[in-house]
Amino acid sequence: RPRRIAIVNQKGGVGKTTTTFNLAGALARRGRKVLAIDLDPQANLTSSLGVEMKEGDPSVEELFVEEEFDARKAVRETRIPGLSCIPARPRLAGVEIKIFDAFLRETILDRKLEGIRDEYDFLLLDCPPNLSLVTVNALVACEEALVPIEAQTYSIKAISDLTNTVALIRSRLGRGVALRFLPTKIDGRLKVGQEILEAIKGGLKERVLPPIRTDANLVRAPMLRAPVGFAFPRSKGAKDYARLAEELLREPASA
Amino acid sequence: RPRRIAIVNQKGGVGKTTTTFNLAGALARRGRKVLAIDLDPQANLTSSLGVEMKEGDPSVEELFVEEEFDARKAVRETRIPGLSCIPARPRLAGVEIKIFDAFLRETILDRKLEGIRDEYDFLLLDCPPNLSLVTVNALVACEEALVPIEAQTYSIKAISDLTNTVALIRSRLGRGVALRFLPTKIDGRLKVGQEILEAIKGGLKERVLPPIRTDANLVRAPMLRAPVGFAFPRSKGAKDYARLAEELLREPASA
Ligand SMILES: Nc1ncnc2c1ncn2[C@@H]1O[C@H](COP(=O)(O)OP(=O)(O)OP(=O)(O)O)[C@@H](O)[C@H]1O
Ligand SMILES: Nc1ncnc2c1ncn2[C@@H]1O[C@H](COP(=O)(O)OP(=O)(O)OP(=O)(O)O)[C@@H](O)[C@H]1O
Ligand SMILES: [Mg+2]
Ligand SMILES: [Mg+2]
Repeated sequence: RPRRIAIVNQKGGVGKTTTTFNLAGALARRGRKVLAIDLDPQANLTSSLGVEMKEGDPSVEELFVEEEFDARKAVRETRIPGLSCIPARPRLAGVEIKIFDAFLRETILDRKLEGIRDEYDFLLLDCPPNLSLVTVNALVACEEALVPIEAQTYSIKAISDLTNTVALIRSRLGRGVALRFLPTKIDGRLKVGQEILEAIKGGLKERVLPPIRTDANLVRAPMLRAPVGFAFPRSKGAKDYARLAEELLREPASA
Repeated sequence: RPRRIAIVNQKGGVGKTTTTFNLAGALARRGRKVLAIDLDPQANLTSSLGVEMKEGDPSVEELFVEEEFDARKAVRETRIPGLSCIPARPRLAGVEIKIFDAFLRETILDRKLEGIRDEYDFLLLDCPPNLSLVTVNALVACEEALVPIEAQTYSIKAISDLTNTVALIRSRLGRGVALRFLPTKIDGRLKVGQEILEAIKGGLKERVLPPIRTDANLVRAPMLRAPVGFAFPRSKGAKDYARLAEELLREPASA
C-alpha cells in the first residue's frame, strides 16, 4: 500500500529538494501520511522542514551504517500534520566509503525501511546530485521515481545516464523504478526553454508530468519552514504542486 | 605567473560550468592561454567545449590514478584559439575510492599539474557539486577560488560550509585559496533574489564580484560548442563574462 517514490536527478539544482518539500506538503494537505527522507549531506530538505539536529541525534546515516537499527528512532515530526522526516546531516558525505565493502550494499536502505514503511501512505526520498551508492540505494528502495528536469542544455545527457542506471538495476534485481519526468522552473517567456522541453517530451512521451512554473514563492517557502501550499496557498507554486499531488493520487504506481 | 582558479560551490546548478566555460572564452578572447580542467564525472564542460572522448582517450582521471603520468598527455585542444581542456569522463565518479588510501591524497592534482601549469596564463578548474576529495584536490591545487552563488535560499549555508573547508585546508597546509563570490542568474525583476543577495553581500563585503545576469544565450552557447563571447558577442552574457575577465585581469591573485 505505501507508495515509495525517489526524487532523483544527478544534475545539480534542478528542483529535487523543492519538489520533495512541496509535494510532501501537498500530499499532507490532502490528508496523506508522508515520510520525507533526506539523502543529501547538504541537508537542504531537513532545514526546509525546520528539523534541528543536536549532537547525538540520529539521522539517515544510522540506517546505512548501523547493523541493527530501528528506522523509527531516526524519524522526526515536523510542524505540518501528517508530515514526518528522516533527516540528513553533513557527516552523511562519508557514508559511501563506510558501506563500500558491505554485503548487499545497494539494498541497505530498502531493508532498513521495510519495518516502518507500512505506517505511511507515501515515502519521498530526496536524492543528492550524483549517481552514487546512496542514490542507487534510493532507487532500489523505491518503486517509482520522479525526475525533475530543467528545460536546459545538460538535461538530455543526464536523463540518458539516469535511465542507464535504472536499466542496470533492473537487469540485476529483476525490477526497477517506473520513471516519470517533471519539467521544473518552466518560464513561459523563455523560447530556448520551449525548444529543449519539446525535444525532451519528444523522447519521453506519456511519461512527462504537468510542469512546475517558476515562482519566487518556491524560493521563499523554505525560509518560512513551510511548504508552499501552507505558506502561499494561492501561488502558482502551490497550484502546480497540488496538481502534481493530484496526478500522483490519480495514477497508481505502475508505469 | 600562471593564475590557478577553482570554480567551486558544492550546491548544484549554481553556474560553475557556465562560468568556467564562458570565463575561459572571455580570457581567450583577450589573448590569454587558458587550460580548462573538467573535474565533474558528468563532464558538462567537456561536452560544451566540443571535446569528444573515444575508448582509451586519457582524461583527468589518469592524473589522479596513474603513479607517473605526464598531464600533457591528457590535454586536448579546442576550436577556440588559446583554449585547451583536460576532459572528464563518467568513470571519474569512481576515483574517490581509488585515491582514498593514497599517500598525500589531497595533493595529487597539485603535484600532477606542476609540470604543465607554466605553459598557461590561467588554469580554471570546474568542480562537481560536492566537497569530496576531488574538490579538495582542486582547492589545494589553486591559489584562488571563484564561487558562483545564486540569490537563493540554500546559498548561505553552502557558503559557510565551503569557507569551513577552505579554513581547514589553510590550517593543515599553511595556505588556502582566496575566495571571491560571483552572483549568478541575477534577474533584476525578482525581489526575493534582491533581498537574499543583499544579505549575502552584507556578510562578504569586498569579495563580491560584479554579477552575471540571466541570459538565455548562456543556455544556447554550449549547444553551439562555443563560449558566449564567440557565439553571441553582443549578448548580456557575453558582456558580463567579459567584465568578469576584465576584473580578474585587473586584480592580482591575492585576496
Ligand atoms: N519552480 C521554481 N521556481 C523558482 N525557483 C525554483 C523553482 N524550483 C526550484 N527553484 C530554486 O532553484 C534552486 C535549486 O532548487 P533545489 O535546491 O530544489 O534543486 P536540487 O535539485 O535539490 O539541487 P541539488 O542538486 O543541489 O540538491 C533553489 O534555490 C530553489 O529555490
Ligand atoms: N546567467 C545565467 N542565465 C541563464 N541560465 C543560466 C545562467 N547561468 C547558468 N544557467 C543555466 O543554469 C543551469 C545550471 O548551470 P551550470 O550547469 O553551469 O551549473 P553548475 O553549478 O555547473 O551545475 P552542477 O552543480 O550540476 O555542476 C544550466 O542549464 C545553465 O545553462
Ligand atoms: Mg537538493
Ligand atoms: Mg557543472
